Amino acid sequence: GPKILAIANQKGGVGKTTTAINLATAMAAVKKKVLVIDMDPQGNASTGLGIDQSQRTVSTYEVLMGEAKLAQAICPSSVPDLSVVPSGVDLAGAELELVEMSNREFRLQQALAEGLDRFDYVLIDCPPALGLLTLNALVAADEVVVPLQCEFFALEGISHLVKTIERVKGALNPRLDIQGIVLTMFDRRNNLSTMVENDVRAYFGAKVYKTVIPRNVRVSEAPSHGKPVLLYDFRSTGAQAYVHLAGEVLRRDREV
Amino acid sequence: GPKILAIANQKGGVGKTTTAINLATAMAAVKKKVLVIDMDPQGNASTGLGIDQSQRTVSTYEVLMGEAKLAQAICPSSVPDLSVVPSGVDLAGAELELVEMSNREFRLQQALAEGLDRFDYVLIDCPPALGLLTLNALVAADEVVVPLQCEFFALEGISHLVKTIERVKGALNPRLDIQGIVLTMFDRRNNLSTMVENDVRAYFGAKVYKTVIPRNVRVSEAPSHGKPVLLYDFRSTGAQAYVHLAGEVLRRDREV
Ligand SMILES: Nc1ncnc2c1ncn2[C@@H]1O[C@H](COP(=O)(O)OP(=O)(O)OP(=O)(O)O)[C@@H](O)[C@H]1O
Ligand SMILES: Nc1ncnc2c1ncn2[C@@H]1O[C@H](COP(=O)(O)OP(=O)(O)OP(=O)(O)O)[C@@H](O)[C@H]1O
Ligand SMILES: [Mg+2]
Ligand SMILES: [Mg+2]
Repeated sequence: GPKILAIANQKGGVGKTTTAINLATAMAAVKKKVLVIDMDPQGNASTGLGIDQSQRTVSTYEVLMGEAKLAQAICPSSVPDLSVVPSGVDLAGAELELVEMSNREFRLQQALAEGLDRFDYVLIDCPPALGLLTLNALVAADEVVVPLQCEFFALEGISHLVKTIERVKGALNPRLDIQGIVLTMFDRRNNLSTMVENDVRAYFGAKVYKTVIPRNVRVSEAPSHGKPVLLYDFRSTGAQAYVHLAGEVLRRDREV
Repeated sequence: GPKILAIANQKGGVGKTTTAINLATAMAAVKKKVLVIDMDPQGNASTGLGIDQSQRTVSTYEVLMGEAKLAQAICPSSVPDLSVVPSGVDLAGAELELVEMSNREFRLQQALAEGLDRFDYVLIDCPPALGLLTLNALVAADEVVVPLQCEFFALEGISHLVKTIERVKGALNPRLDIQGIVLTMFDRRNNLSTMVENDVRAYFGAKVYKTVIPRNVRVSEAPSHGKPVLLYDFRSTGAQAYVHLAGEVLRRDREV
């Protein structure tokens, strides 16, 4: 079956969705068959991949609740070789509904047990929290890619995320590991970015990808056109950084 | 009693904490007695106001669970006339614990029924979700201040937030209203910011504050010194914008 990567960090606005969209697109560009699962009720990954509201009638919500098979929720995106399980409005209520359900942390893992044969990679975009939606993603995943914004507040939560991943590995999913940490929105005009990079590399060492994603306005413009930045402006520094990141992610996968 | 303002938006990284810290500081600077309640398990507001980990033994968690009175959780900040109810590590588990409790949306409102006499304003910093922690803040609040980042993804969730506030007003807290929407991280080099501002003012009209918070590196550096930007660099464009915002918030409060 495919390799399943959760894109997770409970800190908000650090580039989870942007990384899920553009890493997936860069992998599809080198002929990998990729599925993006949008676990965030905000549905930004679905929008950024050009999925219309009308195509979201069967979504991650129905898959989690066991009301639809995975295959019924998969729809094509604006990118060849890239499919999406979109998020729907009902997903906002899923967190509370899951609490009362049996196997509440395993619902996504169970749903992914079939229907994935034609994919090489699955990327799961997580919401900014460590609740049951993110826990479902961590239980279903083989590895975690952690976007880390080059800001002071973003550093503060990272040890809590690492502890949570270790707890999930110990209790629910023994194969789970952090594949890597990707520094995002790096601004070379700003000392804070360099300070954060030095701190993170000193603490996490080789876990940190060499590729650093720069702050680049083309990246934030692309979603308003329903396209990944690789399609919107391939030559931009942001798009090129995601191409390099995909190379690193694929290489680390082979080394395992 | 004091006026209670929830600083809320489920989109992550839009400037909720930065607005809570600096709006509170600007109000304290004009002799208002202000309390900041940190409802976010990440604890960024507590850190940005200089609250040491050792001072967080009694936190928002104990207040919500009824294990401590509000007065026991209040501690002084690095700013005169500004106190804080800090967030603690236990708050991360509160969301799940609250589900099983009676009056689960009213716990904060009940806890704030006493112990607030000496304050003019209470600002509640919310996590990036519309779960039970944010619902508690919306039920306890008189008004909501909504930070809105000048980015495309940030626009996408705003109608869901407005609907949620209306539902809370209809079912749980009839006095709740949006006091205003504040545009944050505005970058005049970037057309996207201007596009978002035009859209938001066209749609929300007078609800949008005239003050726009610019993207300003001094704002993001301040938390690493445990200080609000008003204390870290009062002359910066970011600090000055928060001073103007406080003027607008105080004027709107008097007009009610
Ligand atoms: N490298 C970049 N350069 C410029 N803007 C960026 C970059 N990466 C992300 N952004 C913008 O920053 C904002 C936050 O990014 P994004 O929404 O991907 O973060 P997130 O972690 O998914 O947020 P949330 O926690 O709400 O899910 C978005 O508006 C996005 O367009
Ligand atoms: N006006 C600004 N200029 C520059 N940086 C800013 C500005 N406002 C906020 N920031 C930075 O942007 C990041 C996100 O802001 P902040 O943490 O306040 O958002 P938030 O909505 O509270 O995030 P979360 O959803 O995780 O709670 C922080 O690193 C902060 O320092
Ligand atoms: Mg996201
Ligand atoms: Mg915050």
